[in-house]
Amino acid sequence: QTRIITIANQKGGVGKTTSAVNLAASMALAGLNVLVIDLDPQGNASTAFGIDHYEDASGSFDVLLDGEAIADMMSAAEGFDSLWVLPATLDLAGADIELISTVAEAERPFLLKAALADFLADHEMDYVFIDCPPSLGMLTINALAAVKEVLIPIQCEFYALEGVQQLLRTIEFAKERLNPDLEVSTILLTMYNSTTNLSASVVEEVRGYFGKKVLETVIPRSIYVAEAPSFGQSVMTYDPGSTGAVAYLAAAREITERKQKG
Amino acid sequence: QTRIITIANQKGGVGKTTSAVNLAASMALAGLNVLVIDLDPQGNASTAFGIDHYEDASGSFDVLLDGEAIADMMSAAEGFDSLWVLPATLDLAGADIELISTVAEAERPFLLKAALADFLADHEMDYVFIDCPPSLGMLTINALAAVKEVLIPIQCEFYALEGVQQLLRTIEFAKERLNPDLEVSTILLTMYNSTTNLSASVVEEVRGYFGKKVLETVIPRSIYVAEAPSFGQSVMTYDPGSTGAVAYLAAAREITERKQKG
Ligand SMILES: Nc1ncnc2c1ncn2[C@@H]1O[C@H](COP(=O)(O)OP(=O)(O)OP(=O)(O)O)[C@@H](O)[C@H]1O
Ligand SMILES: Nc1ncnc2c1ncn2[C@@H]1O[C@H](COP(=O)(O)OP(=O)(O)OP(=O)(O)O)[C@@H](O)[C@H]1O
Ligand SMILES: [Mg+2]
Ligand SMILES: [Mg+2]
Repeated sequence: QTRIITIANQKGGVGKTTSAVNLAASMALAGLNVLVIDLDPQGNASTAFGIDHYEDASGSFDVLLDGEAIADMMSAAEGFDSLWVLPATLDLAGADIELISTVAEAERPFLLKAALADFLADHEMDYVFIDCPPSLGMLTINALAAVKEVLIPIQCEFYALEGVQQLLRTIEFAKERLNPDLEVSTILLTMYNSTTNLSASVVEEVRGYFGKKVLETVIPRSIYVAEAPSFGQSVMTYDPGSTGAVAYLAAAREITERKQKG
Repeated sequence: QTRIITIANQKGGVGKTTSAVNLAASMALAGLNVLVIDLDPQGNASTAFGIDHYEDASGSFDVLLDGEAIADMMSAAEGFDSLWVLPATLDLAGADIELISTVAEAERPFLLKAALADFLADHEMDYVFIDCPPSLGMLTINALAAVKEVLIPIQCEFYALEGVQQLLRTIEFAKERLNPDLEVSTILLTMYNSTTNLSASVVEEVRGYFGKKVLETVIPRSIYVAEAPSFGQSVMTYDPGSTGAVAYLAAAREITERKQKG
């Protein structure tokens, strides 16, 4: 049974891409089959795995707007035996507008869901992670309509708390109108800075609000995490002993174990 | 002559809001008349100045979608003599879709420009800063159509470089189709971390590409900058001696001085 997880938060720079990349890398290094779908036109997740995503490259734009099959548009990530990436290209930025003029309103939110159903009918994947842009437009809506689980990364900083209500409302809307199975399954606290009370108070507030959904593992701020993508690597392979890598490995293990408990 | 500056970058978490807030605060503390326009539905800039922006509060949504006057929707920022904020409310998140169904396509990009022209006809402002969400939708397009100058904050991290090309193309599009006076006047490097080569290499690359447009002043990563909004303050008043506050003051001075040189 494939577990498909959308990583969403319209607040910018909270660690969506970094979490998608490093959780996927951790699972793949543990021998699981993993697909990363990059829905952010900036293509940061594609870059992190060293995958070309210039304007006309194959990717998620072709799947959503031209009905191409995921299997034909995805690339294998170098250095991994069982990790594939459906890259994002710049033309994805125009998806919201293009979808309005080319696809009937009722079908628009379900393009990714349909493509994923086709793909998983004959490809064995253990995990699929979907990286979203920092907005609540049609790309994020497609990601919410396609999954049972949402993982929300929350940066341990003040502004990051503000947007959570808005995100929860959007998820609620998607659950009511598009996808009754949708749940916020996981909250991952990121960029924890131990030198300030600010981080600790954010952690306390988030645990108070979300309870057990919040992973025990908190990802610390670590320079090696930020350096890794400039070498086309995940921190898991760039510096496996760093606090960031150790934390992402522990978070990945927690996520896989939670599944077993159901 | 009022100087109106849009602060834009679709990459999330690069310091758009932090720069809008602290540059505006610096200018206001120096006695200038300053207006901050918050176009981000998350309303982080509104929060930073301690301004209520619950769902039905007055703000930029009313100006763009109901034709209200800026002067009637703005609030004075507490603790300042000459700083006003046009707050963002959550309903702004629906602006893209609502504008498509209520305003003719040709007029949509110019709603803010028209409202600002009315406002400045009888309100003396030295600076107007417009904070944008991390996307290139109709809110950011309105901000680009309304100004002569764009300030692009670039975080001194790897992913931040990826999105710049896309942003420059959008600005070029806005200049050709909507606003021939539009220029990228200022590049501000943010969250510089002196403990890693990554920051230094980003600075080098950005100075190499943008030359003189890049401010001499680079904003360092400073925990006091991140803490200030949790007290409803700018770092300028929260901890004026911190490296972050000193840098934003220097950046504000550089911006005002550049104007004089024309
Ligand atoms: N634990 C960490 N320690 C240090 N730096 C981090 C950490 N996690 C992420 N970063 C850095 O912070 C920045 C923001 O992270 P990232 O790009 O993953 O966030 P995002 O939510 O995907 O952003 P966007 O909203 O633009 O998609 C990046 O430069 C990244 O390298
Ligand atoms: N110089 C700095 N030092 C330390 N932290 C900073 C600095 N500048 C910004 N921050 C923090 O980094 C986070 C991102 O900054 P900010 O919210 O201003 O970015 P943004 O570009 O406006 O984000 P968004 O894309 O969501 O609108 C915030 O938590 C902020 O407090
Ligand atoms: Mg991202
Ligand atoms: Mg912001």
